Amino acid sequence: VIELASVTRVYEMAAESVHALRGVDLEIRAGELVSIIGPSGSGKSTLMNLIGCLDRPTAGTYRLGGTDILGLDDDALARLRNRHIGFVFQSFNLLPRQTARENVALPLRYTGASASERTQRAEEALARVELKDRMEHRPDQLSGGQKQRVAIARALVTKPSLLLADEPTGSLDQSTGREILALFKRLNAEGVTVVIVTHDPAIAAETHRQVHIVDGRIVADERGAG
Amino acid sequence: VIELASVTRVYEMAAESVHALRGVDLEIRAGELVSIIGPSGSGKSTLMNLIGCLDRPTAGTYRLGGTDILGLDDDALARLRNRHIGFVFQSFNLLPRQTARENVALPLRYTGASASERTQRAEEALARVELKDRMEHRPDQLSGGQKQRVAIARALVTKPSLLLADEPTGSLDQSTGREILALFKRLNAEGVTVVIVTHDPAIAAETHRQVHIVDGRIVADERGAG
Ligand SMILES: Nc1ncnc2c1ncn2[C@@H]1O[C@H](COP(=O)(O)OP(=O)(O)OP(=O)(O)O)[C@@H](O)[C@H]1O
Ligand SMILES: Nc1ncnc2c1ncn2[C@@H]1O[C@H](COP(=O)(O)OP(=O)(O)OP(=O)(O)O)[C@@H](O)[C@H]1O
Ligand SMILES: [Mg+2]
Ligand SMILES: [Mg+2]
Repeated sequence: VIELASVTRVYEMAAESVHALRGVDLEIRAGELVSIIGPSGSGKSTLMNLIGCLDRPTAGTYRLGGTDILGLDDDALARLRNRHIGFVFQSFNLLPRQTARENVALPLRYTGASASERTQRAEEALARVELKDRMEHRPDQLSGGQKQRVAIARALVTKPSLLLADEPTGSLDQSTGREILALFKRLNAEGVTVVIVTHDPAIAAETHRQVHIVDGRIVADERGAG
Repeated sequence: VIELASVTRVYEMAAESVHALRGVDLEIRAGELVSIIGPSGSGKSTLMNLIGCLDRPTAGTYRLGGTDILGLDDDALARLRNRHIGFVFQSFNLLPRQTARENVALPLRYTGASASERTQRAEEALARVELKDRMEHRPDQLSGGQKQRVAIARALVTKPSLLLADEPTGSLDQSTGREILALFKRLNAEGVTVVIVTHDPAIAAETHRQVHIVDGRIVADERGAG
């Protein structure tokens, strides 16, 4: 479902060019459970933003579900994202003046769901990550791991077919992290394609395939474990 | 050096009161290397903010280095913090419009150091966390783990006698995380009191003492390992 070919991403700054991705070839089929591993600064979030259609490559091609992503304008890209992709951001990206429930309900506004339906689905999503008793809290009234779980709930509320999670357990204790991984594996068993960036070898070991990135290049792609 | 007695912290909200800390007694002597462990939402960051004089308890007493913290006004508190405490925040708290170097140099402004001295010390601190080649980047031009390392460098630049690190390796790969832990242990060997909140059992195992928090209470306080 994901086909990246010779993808390059350069960040142009005033005094330097940062080559964050250098000729990446990557194919991920529908229904796979993949982890992306690599050192700090190696290009993982950059790669996830490209896969999630939040950014465009400097060079190379990207086909998602057979569609040439680079041929789409921004509106078409936004509609595709909203309909099919759930993204858990490394820094959560919650709206500071909205409650947890409002943050989680937000992606449903583009689906034509009624207000009461949006509220109910947001509450169910928050219950799934054990935050039923924090629904009225705004982000500055939540702990780090609670914010991370709100970000996870928001990524899942539209029932996406592609889940992209950028270090989804970095702020969680081990027990809560295992619950989140179990939730992702259940979704994968139901057919959701799941791609997880993680620094936790225990999480990577539970995925079916581990893609290793160093300095903007894929250096290894291993199946097994999980 | 840290003496918390019967410390309580309640967050008052419109519709509820959150009892984040419930009668905490904790003593940490100068030069100790302590980890604080517990589930998401159990009160660890709240406790760190109190220890770091960034927040005041709802009830109870806090003596730091023999000084009754609750008797100090905000200016005296700020001076004490700036002189003695280095704080690595769970969400980094970097200034978005300043470069990495400017962010790290900021705490030195209150020490009377000259501009060139501040710049040099900031660069040394960034070199210690392997970010020499990212000094000109602003936070939105840094990866998650790079932002975390800038926060660490900033906490160390004033050479504090008390280092408080709230999940300092949550965004780091294993190898970089070990380097940061080794740096903290070196500082501890030089006499710095180090308190680390961590979800990583490997990090907790390398400290001399592990304080366990659940639901706002200390439930265990173990010496050994490390
Ligand atoms: N907007 C930007 N402008 C310039 N450089 C950037 C920008 N965003 C990221 N970079 C640089 O590109 C490189 C890759 O960043 P990226 O965020 O993809 O890393 P990462 O693998 O996710 O790291 P981490 O594990 O620390 O989150 C880093 O060295 C970073 O400094
Ligand atoms: N400003 C606030 N107003 C209301 N409740 C708050 C506020 N800040 C924190 N809380 C609540 O207090 C409890 C303790 O929060 P704290 O940030 O100390 O947890 P933590 O142990 O650091 O968790 P984590 O491991 O997820 O970072 C949480 O349940 C949180 O929802
Ligand atoms: Mg990243
Ligand atoms: Mg916390």
